[in-house]
Amino acid sequence: MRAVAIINQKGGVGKTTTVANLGACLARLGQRVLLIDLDSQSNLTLHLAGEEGPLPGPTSFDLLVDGVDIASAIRELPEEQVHIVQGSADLAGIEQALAQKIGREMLLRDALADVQDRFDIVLIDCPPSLGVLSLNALVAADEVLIPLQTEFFALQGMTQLMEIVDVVRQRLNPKLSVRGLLPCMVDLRTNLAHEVVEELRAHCGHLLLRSRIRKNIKLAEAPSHGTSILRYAPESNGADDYLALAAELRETTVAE
Amino acid sequence: MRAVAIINQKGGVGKTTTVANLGACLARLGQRVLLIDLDSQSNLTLHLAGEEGPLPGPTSFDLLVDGVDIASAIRELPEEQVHIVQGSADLAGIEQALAQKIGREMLLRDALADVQDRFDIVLIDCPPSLGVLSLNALVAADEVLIPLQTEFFALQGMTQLMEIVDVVRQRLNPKLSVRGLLPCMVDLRTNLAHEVVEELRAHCGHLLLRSRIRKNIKLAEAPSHGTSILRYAPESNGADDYLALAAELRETTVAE
Ligand SMILES: Nc1ncnc2c1ncn2[C@@H]1O[C@H](COP(=O)(O)OP(=O)(O)OP(=O)(O)O)[C@@H](O)[C@H]1O
Ligand SMILES: Nc1ncnc2c1ncn2[C@@H]1O[C@H](COP(=O)(O)OP(=O)(O)OP(=O)(O)O)[C@@H](O)[C@H]1O
Ligand SMILES: [Mg+2]
Ligand SMILES: [Mg+2]
Repeated sequence: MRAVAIINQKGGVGKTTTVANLGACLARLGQRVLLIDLDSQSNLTLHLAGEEGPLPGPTSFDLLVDGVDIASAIRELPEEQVHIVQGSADLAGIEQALAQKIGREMLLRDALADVQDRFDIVLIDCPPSLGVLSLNALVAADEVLIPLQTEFFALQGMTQLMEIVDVVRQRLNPKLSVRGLLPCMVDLRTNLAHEVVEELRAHCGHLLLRSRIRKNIKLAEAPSHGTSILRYAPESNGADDYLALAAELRETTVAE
Repeated sequence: MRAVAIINQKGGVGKTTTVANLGACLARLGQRVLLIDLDSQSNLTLHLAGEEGPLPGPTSFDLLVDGVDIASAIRELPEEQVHIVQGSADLAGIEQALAQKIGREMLLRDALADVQDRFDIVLIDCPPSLGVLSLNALVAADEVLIPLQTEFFALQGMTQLMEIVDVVRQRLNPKLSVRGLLPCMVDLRTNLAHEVVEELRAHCGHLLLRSRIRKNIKLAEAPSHGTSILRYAPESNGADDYLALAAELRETTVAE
C-alpha cells in the first residue's frame, strides 16, 4: 500500500478538491482507495458524503486520540468506489488532546499498518497548517503531493514546507519523498499564472508534475452535490485533468 | 482604539488580502492604522513589505512568547501610511511554545493595551485555523470581520466559527461582537455565487455586510509588487471595493 500526503499550509489551494477527485479517479482505474480526512472543517467528508451527509461512527479524531481500531472508522462510499475515514470538528482541539502523548506524530502511521493489505493507495487530506495533524500525515506517508495555486503566495510557503519534509525524513520517516508539485486552479489567460509557472520551473522545475488542474467551475460545484467530478460532470475539463493526474501518478517508478 | 479580528478557518478566502487593503484604505481616510500578522506564512508582511522585503527586528512571535515591548515590534510602512507587527515562520510552533503559559489566550490583548492611544484601529490577520493564535485575536478584538468565498464550503465552517466566537464572548471577552460577513472574490457570472449569496442571506442575512469584494486580478497581482491595491491599481474594481468597505466600517454605530 502507498500512502500519499496531500499537503500545503497555504489555505485554499485545492488540497481537498485533489484528494476527493484523485481518489475517485484512481478507483475508476481499478485501485482500492482509502481517503483520510484530517481537517476539522471535514470538507473532504462533506465533498463526497452524498445526499445523506456524514455517516455516524468513529472519526479520524477517535483514531488518533482514543486509538480506536481503524477498521471501525472506515466507511464505504459505494457510489465513488472509495473508502474514507471521516473528519470531525473535534480536530480543532487536537494539539491539546495529543500534547502529552508519547510519539504523537506516529499515531496515524501505526493505525494504517493494520490495513496495508486491504488498500492499494491511501490519500491523506491535510489542514492548512504544519501542526501535529500534518506531521502525522508526513510520518505515515511514502510520498508528498503539493497542490499550489499559480499566484504570488504560492512560492512563499514552499521553502518552509520543504524544510519540514526534510526534518521529517531525517528524524521520523526515511522513506518520505516529494512526488511533485501540482498547479491547481490554473487560468492561463492571466499573466500572473504564466509568471508563477515560469518561476516554479526556474526554482523547482524537477518537482513540477506534468499534470495541471485547470480552473473549472464544475470542480467548485461538485461538492454541493456531495459527489466527485466523475459523477457530477464526467465530460468536464476537471474530470479530464484529474484522470490525467491519476494516470501520471500510477506511473510511479518502483525505483523511487 | 478599535481592534478587529479578520478570521475564517477556511483557507484561501481573502483574509490577508482584506487586512492589507482595508488597512491601506482606512489610512487613506485618515485613520491611524496598526496591522498584526499572526500567520506563519507571513503573507501580510510580504504583501506590504515593498521592494526591500520584511524588516529586521521582533515579530508577533516574540511579542507573544517572549513578551517583548510592543513598541519595539511595530514597524512603519511609510508608503502605505500604516504600521505593522510582522509575522514569522516561528509561529508554526506557537502551540508548543505557549502550551504551558498561564492565560495564553490573553497575551495579544495585554500587549495591545500599551498602544491604545497611538492608533485608531488595529486589524489582526489570522491563520486558517482556530488554534491559540486565532484565540488571541478573538480575545484582543472588539469586533470580528469574516471574509468568505461564495463557494460551497463557505457555509460549512460558519457554524463552528460562530460557536467559538460565542464561547470567547462568554468566557474571555464580553465586548466581542460580529461586525459582519464579507463576500470576497465574488464572480456573479456563475450560478454558484448567486446560490451561495442567497443561502447566506437566508441563514444569516442580518450579518451580511453591504460591501462585496469582486474577483479582480489586480488584487492577486498587488502582493507581488509589495504594495496595497491603492498604490498598485488605484482605478481598479479592487480599489473601489475596499474603499467602499472602509467607508462602511467607519460607520460603526457607537451604540453597538
Ligand atoms: N480547479 C478548480 N477550479 C475551480 N475551483 C476550484 C478548483 N479547485 C478547487 N476549487 C475551489 O476552490 C476552493 C478551495 O479549494 P479546496 O477547498 O479544495 O482547497 P484546500 O486547499 O483544501 O483549502 P483549505 O486550505 O481550507 O483546506 C473550493 O471552493 C473549491 O471548490
Ligand atoms: N477579490 C480577489 N480577486 C482575485 N484574487 C483574490 C481576491 N482576494 C484574494 N485573492 C487572491 O486569492 C488568494 C487567496 O487570498 P488570501 O491569501 O488573501 O486568502 P487568506 O484567507 O488570507 O488565505 P490563508 O487561509 O492561506 O491565510 C491569493 O492568491 C490572493 O491574491
Ligand atoms: Mg481542504
Ligand atoms: Mg492569509
